[in-house]
Amino acid sequence: LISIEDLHKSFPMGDGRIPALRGVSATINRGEYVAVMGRSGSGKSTLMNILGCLDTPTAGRYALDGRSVGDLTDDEQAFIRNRMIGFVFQAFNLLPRMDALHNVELPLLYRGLDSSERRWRAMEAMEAVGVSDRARHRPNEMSGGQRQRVAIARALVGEPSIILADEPTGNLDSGTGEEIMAIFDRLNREGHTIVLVTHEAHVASHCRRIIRLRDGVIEEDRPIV
Amino acid sequence: LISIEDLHKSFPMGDGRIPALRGVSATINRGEYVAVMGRSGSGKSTLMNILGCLDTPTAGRYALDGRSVGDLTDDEQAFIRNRMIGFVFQAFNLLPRMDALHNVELPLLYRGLDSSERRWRAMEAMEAVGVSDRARHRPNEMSGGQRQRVAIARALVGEPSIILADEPTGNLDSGTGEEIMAIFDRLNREGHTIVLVTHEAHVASHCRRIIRLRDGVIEEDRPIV
Ligand SMILES: Nc1ncnc2c1ncn2[C@@H]1O[C@H](COP(=O)(O)OP(=O)(O)OP(=O)(O)O)[C@@H](O)[C@H]1O
Ligand SMILES: Nc1ncnc2c1ncn2[C@@H]1O[C@H](COP(=O)(O)OP(=O)(O)OP(=O)(O)O)[C@@H](O)[C@H]1O
Ligand SMILES: [Mg+2]
Ligand SMILES: [Mg+2]
Repeated sequence: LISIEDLHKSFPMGDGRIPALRGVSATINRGEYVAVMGRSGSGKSTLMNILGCLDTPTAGRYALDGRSVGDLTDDEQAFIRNRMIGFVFQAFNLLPRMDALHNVELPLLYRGLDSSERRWRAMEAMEAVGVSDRARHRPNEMSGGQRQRVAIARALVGEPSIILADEPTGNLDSGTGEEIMAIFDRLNREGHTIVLVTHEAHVASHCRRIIRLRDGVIEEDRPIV
Repeated sequence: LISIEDLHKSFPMGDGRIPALRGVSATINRGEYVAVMGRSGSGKSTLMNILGCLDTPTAGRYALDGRSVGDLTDDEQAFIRNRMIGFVFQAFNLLPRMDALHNVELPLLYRGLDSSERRWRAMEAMEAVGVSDRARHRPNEMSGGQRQRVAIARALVGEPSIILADEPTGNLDSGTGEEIMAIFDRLNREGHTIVLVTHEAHVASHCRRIIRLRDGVIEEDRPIV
């Protein structure tokens, strides 16, 4: 399903470039449940952004279902971003002037659903993560963990086949974190592919494979037993 | 040092109010090392914001060194906020258009230090948390954990007597997180009062007292053995 070959990514800074990924290769098959770990600054979010078609590599190849993403048309890339992939950002990236409900509805906007259908699905997603009582709150009227859960609901509302979650429990107490992991567990049992970045061992233990990054390269890639 | 009596805080929402703190009382003495824990939405950040003089309670009393904060002049409150207290925000609250160095220098701006002294102290603080190589990066040119560490450096640069840290390791891998906790441990040994919100048991284990919130009240307040 997901195939990355010798991915490189660097960012321009002043006269030079900051290397973020220095040759990353892996294949992730449909239905896998992968934890990505590594030190702060090791390239995890950069990798996730490329997998999520939110950024492009400086070198190397990223193919989905055998087709190189770099060769796809804008429409095809948009389809992947909006329909195939659900992305939970490390910084949530909620729109500050919209309430939680509208934030969660966003991925459904271009699917030809009527507004009551959109509303219903968004409320379902918010209930699953326990923030439906904050539906009319804007992000700055919610706690950090409530914002995080709204971001998770938004990623799941479209029932994407691939879920990319960047530190989805970083702001959640253990109890709420385990509720979120139970959702991911269920979605994976139902066949969704899940790749999540975490620094918490008990979160990673839900996954079946760990990819550990270090300074922009893969240091370890093995099953979790 | 810190004395809170029957603190209440609620936020206006539509026609009603959202209760965040529903009668919280505690005394935290100079040099204590306290972990605040509790479910997402239980009132931890609201409590921290009141302790940090960044918000006022709807009812109840907050006194520092015996003086009720509500009765202080604006200047006195500003002094406390800027000189006595170092605050690490759950969402970092870095200024997006300034580079990391300038963000960290901010608390020093009104102390009559010359710019090279400010620069030196800011670089020291950034080195302590391992982000000095990102001094000239703006927040969106850094990883999540690097931003978090810049926020920590900014809170510590003024050597405040009270450090309030809201989830200071939420975006950090275990290794980097332990480096940060070692800094807090040292500061506490040197006499600084530290109150930190965390959802991670191994982080709380550095502290000597735990205050657990539940739905806006204190459910537990005991020493950590
Ligand atoms: N500005 C606001 N307007 C309305 N409600 C608010 C506002 N700020 C906070 N709340 C509500 O107050 C309650 C407590 O919020 P607080 O941020 O203190 O929780 P928390 O314990 O820090 O949660 P988390 O662990 O998720 O960060 C939450 O239910 C939240 O929705
Ligand atoms: N826009 C940018 N400009 C310059 N450097 C960048 C930019 N974005 C990321 N970097 C650098 O690339 C490296 C990798 O960043 P990335 O966000 O992928 O790390 P990460 O593993 O997600 O870290 P964390 O665990 O702290 O979130 C970091 O050293 C970071 O400073
Ligand atoms: Mg990251
Ligand atoms: Mg909070």
